[in-house]
Amino acid sequence: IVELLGVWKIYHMGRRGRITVEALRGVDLAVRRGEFLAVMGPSGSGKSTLLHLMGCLDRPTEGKVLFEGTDVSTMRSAALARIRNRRVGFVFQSFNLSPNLTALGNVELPMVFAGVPRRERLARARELLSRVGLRERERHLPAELSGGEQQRVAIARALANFPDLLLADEPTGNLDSETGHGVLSLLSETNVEGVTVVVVTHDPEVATAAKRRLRIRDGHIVEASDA
Amino acid sequence: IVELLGVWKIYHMGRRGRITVEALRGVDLAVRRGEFLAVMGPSGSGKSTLLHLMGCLDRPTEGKVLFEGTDVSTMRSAALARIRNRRVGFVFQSFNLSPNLTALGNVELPMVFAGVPRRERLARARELLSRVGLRERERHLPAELSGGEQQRVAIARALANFPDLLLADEPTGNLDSETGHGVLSLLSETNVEGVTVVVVTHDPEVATAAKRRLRIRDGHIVEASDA
Ligand SMILES: Nc1ncnc2c1ncn2[C@@H]1O[C@H](COP(=O)(O)OP(=O)(O)OP(=O)(O)O)[C@@H](O)[C@H]1O
Ligand SMILES: Nc1ncnc2c1ncn2[C@@H]1O[C@H](COP(=O)(O)OP(=O)(O)OP(=O)(O)O)[C@@H](O)[C@H]1O
Ligand SMILES: [Mg+2]
Ligand SMILES: [Mg+2]
Repeated sequence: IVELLGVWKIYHMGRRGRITVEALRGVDLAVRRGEFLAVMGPSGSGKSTLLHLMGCLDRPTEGKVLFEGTDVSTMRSAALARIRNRRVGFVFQSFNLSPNLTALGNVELPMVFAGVPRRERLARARELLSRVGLRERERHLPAELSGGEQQRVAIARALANFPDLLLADEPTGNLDSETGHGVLSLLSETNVEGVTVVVVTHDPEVATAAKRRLRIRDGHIVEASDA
Repeated sequence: IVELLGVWKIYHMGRRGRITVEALRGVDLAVRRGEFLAVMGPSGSGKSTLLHLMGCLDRPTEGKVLFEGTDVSTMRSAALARIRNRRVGFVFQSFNLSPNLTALGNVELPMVFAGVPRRERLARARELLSRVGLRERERHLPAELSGGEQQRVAIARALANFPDLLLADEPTGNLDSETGHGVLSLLSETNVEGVTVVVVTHDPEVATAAKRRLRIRDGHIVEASDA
């Protein structure tokens, strides 16, 4: 469903861009439809960068990203926007919730953009919030939620438009083991339903539940193992 | 060093405040000088709320918080500010870095407020960034840092003014196990140096390294165990 070919991501900093940070160095990766892939590696090794490229939220400096066989760089912005809104669900490492919308409003937001009628999106949003154990927090603003509650709202939001590809950046980092197990079950169930799931994680339990694992170090994929 | 007596924290929401969220319910807790205490519990159980009260960043709805025997509610704002800036180091669950300052600038900031001369604070900031493995990232803004790098900057910043009390809210949540071990060593060393450390964590390794553990559930302390 998504493929990276010879992908580099290089940041330039400092006056005249003389300082270079190579976040990804020549990455080749094919994610097959229906996979459940775990990405692990040290802090700063390039995992979030990789995930953003997969979700078409960012462009490579060199190389290509193919989404269902089409080179993302050749797509018009309307097509890209549709991919991001309807085909891909993204759980950000720092959640990126809209601060002025409630938990419910945040989960509804992608559906608003997709033109889903109000009654349907309210029902869907409430169902998703229940699945992450937050039905009683639906009226809270992000600032009125605990860290782990914000994380769960972000997960619910990512599933709102029935995406084909779910990209989750460390989705259990702020959760105790019981709540984390609940999220892991949700990811597994979603995968069983046919959604391709790529999860960046430091949690060995999440990695074990995935069907394939790969490790990143210094912007390179250094090992991959299949179940 | 800090004591909670009969502490309640109640949030009021909705029109006329008719919805009540009891984040903490009658908490009694004494943290002794030099302790290394781990606080665990489910997402939403009140851990961050507890930590904010300990660090004098928030006030209880009922009950008292004593800092070194003095009721915090009787302190003038200048005395409170001095506690927060020089006596307490706080690592926030969502980091709360200043977005317009570099990693170095963020670690320097508490020292600027404490009137530390420039040469001394630069040296201290660089030493702390090295200790968390981020010397090469000192010129990056928070948006140019990975999640785990931002977390480590927050940890370095909390130690800048040689606090007596270090309060860390899930400081390894975004870190792989090797980097997390580095942070845990730093917390242990800091405790050996005489700093009282209270860490909220979901990580069993961090909890094991602490000398005392307590659990929170639904705003109550439900169990405590000593080493
Ligand atoms: N400003 C607020 N208004 C209303 N409710 C709030 C507010 N802040 C926090 N809460 C609620 O208080 C409860 C405790 O929050 P707290 O942040 O202390 O939890 P926590 O134990 O740190 O959770 P986590 O492990 O997810 O970080 C949560 O259920 C949360 O929804
Ligand atoms: N805008 C930027 N400018 C410069 N460097 C950047 C920028 N964004 C990220 N980096 C650097 O690129 C590297 C990879 O970042 P990335 O966020 O992908 O790491 P990560 O593997 O997700 O780490 P973590 O586990 O800590 O979240 C990091 O070392 C980071 O400092
Ligand atoms: Mg990351
Ligand atoms: Mg918390």
